[in-house]
Amino acid sequence: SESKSCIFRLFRYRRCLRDLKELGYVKVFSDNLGEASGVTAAQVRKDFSLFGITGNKKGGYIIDALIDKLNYILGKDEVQKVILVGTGNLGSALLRYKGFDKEDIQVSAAFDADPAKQMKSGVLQVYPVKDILDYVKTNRIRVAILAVPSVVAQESAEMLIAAGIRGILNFAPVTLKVPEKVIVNNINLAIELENVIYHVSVREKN
Amino acid sequence: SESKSCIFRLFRYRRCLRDLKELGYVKVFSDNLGEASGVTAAQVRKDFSLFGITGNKKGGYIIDALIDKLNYILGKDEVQKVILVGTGNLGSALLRYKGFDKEDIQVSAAFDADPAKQMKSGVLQVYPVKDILDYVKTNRIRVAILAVPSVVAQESAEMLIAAGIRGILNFAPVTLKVPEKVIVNNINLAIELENVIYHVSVREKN
Ligand SMILES: NC(=O)c1ccc[n+]([C@@H]2O[C@H](COP(=O)([O-])OP(=O)(O)OC[C@H]3O[C@@H](n4cnc5c(N)ncnc54)[C@H](O)[C@@H]3O)[C@@H](O)[C@H]2O)c1
Ligand SMILES: NC(=O)c1ccc[n+]([C@@H]2O[C@H](COP(=O)([O-])OP(=O)(O)OC[C@H]3O[C@@H](n4cnc5c(N)ncnc54)[C@H](O)[C@@H]3O)[C@@H](O)[C@H]2O)c1
Repeated sequence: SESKSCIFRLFRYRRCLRDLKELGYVKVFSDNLGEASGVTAAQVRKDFSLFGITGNKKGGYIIDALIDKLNYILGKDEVQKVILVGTGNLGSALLRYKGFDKEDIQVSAAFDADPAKQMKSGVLQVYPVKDILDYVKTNRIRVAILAVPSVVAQESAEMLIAAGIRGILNFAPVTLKVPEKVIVNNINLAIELENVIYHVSVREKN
Repeated sequence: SESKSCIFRLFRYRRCLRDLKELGYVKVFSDNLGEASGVTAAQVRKDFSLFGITGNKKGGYIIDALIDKLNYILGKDEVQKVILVGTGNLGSALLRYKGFDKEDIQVSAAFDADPAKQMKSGVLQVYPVKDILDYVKTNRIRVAILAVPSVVAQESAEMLIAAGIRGILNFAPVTLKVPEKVIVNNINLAIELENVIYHVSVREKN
């Protein structure tokens, strides 16, 4: 939809503005911001006007003010907390990933069914699954990363939704059946790799 | 494009057919296959006719024959070999992932710049970066998974391309500049998570 792709661009503008700020820039024009984020200057101005963001023609936009406005619109004005369920090979790598912090996202707690995993892992204590309900309710967590084996992914998702989770980043290569009100983003790395292999082979053949 | 989404569907039909075969099915009609893969029966028949796949109206399609045809069309009739560069937190999880084997994709060799990592890791020996050139040329590898830090991702990609790699599954959150002939599929897990968080928060507000 139109609004979804606009939001997607606002996230991209925010990342580009943060990079420009890191490089020492204080102001930016819509054509530089467009170039940095891969769209036309007109698209930038159109997106900004949809959200009431104005700059002045001669001076451009002030980067700090833009970042603040975008943070407010995108809900990035506070650290966003999520939980991680499953701290095996993939889960433990995600637990150590600094890229989430950079986007002001914090994995605030981790859970695993295996007692041997319920110990301090790097930065966080890993809790038993039975603690998920209390933790999600008390801390009003809405989003979870699911890194459990396929055979338990559906039941794990149901338990999370019952606790109050409304968004899941799912790594198990299964289709989760969830109510309309829940958002699931499936990451299937085998399919992503398969696609690259296919498009390379097609190019080779032609 | 039309043909890209058709190919995407063919991969999906193949996965569904493999699941149906595992459940003991021998034949399938276009409406069951459509239902299993989330499209209409007419779409299935249209996609198949584009690739010269025919079934008989009364008896449907024979699952084994369909899988063989799709394997041939999609280049899945042999194991597809890729290499992995960077065996840190994420790379080592990917090295142990059984989901690639299930899609007949094999990570046949792994490489890392850190001498401490150049030892046997689970299933494979991890080689030094200087061995990439020989290995890619000798084994005619075309696709690589890139799981190195952002600061070395561009230079690592350039070295891979010089060796003969034409497709990269990139996990570093940077935009790789590569020649037109190279396909890059970027996976940015922080952005994927950020999107889930945003869409959940929008639903809460409304
Ligand atoms: N390893 C990878 O690189 C990779 C890549 C892509 C997708 N995946 C997918 O991600 C998921 C996790 O993969 P992995 O390689 O980390 O597997 P893993 O077996 O190493 O880890 C799974 C973890 O989940 C825990 N667990 C099992 N049942 C649970 C439950 N009911 N509640 C909470 N925790 C539970 C296990 O104790 C284990 O620690 C799988 O679905 C896999 O297909 C993994
Ligand atoms: N850990 C995660 O869950 C995760 C999630 C998403 C994205 N990523 C991205 O994936 C990449 C890898 O992340 P990580 O957490 O595994 O980092 P890491 O630091 O644990 O691993 C990086 C590995 O790359 C090796 N390396 C460094 N320079 C190299 C070079 N020139 N050639 C080959 N190997 C080299 C290092 O020795 C190390 O083993 C990063 O770009 C990161 O942003 C990681």
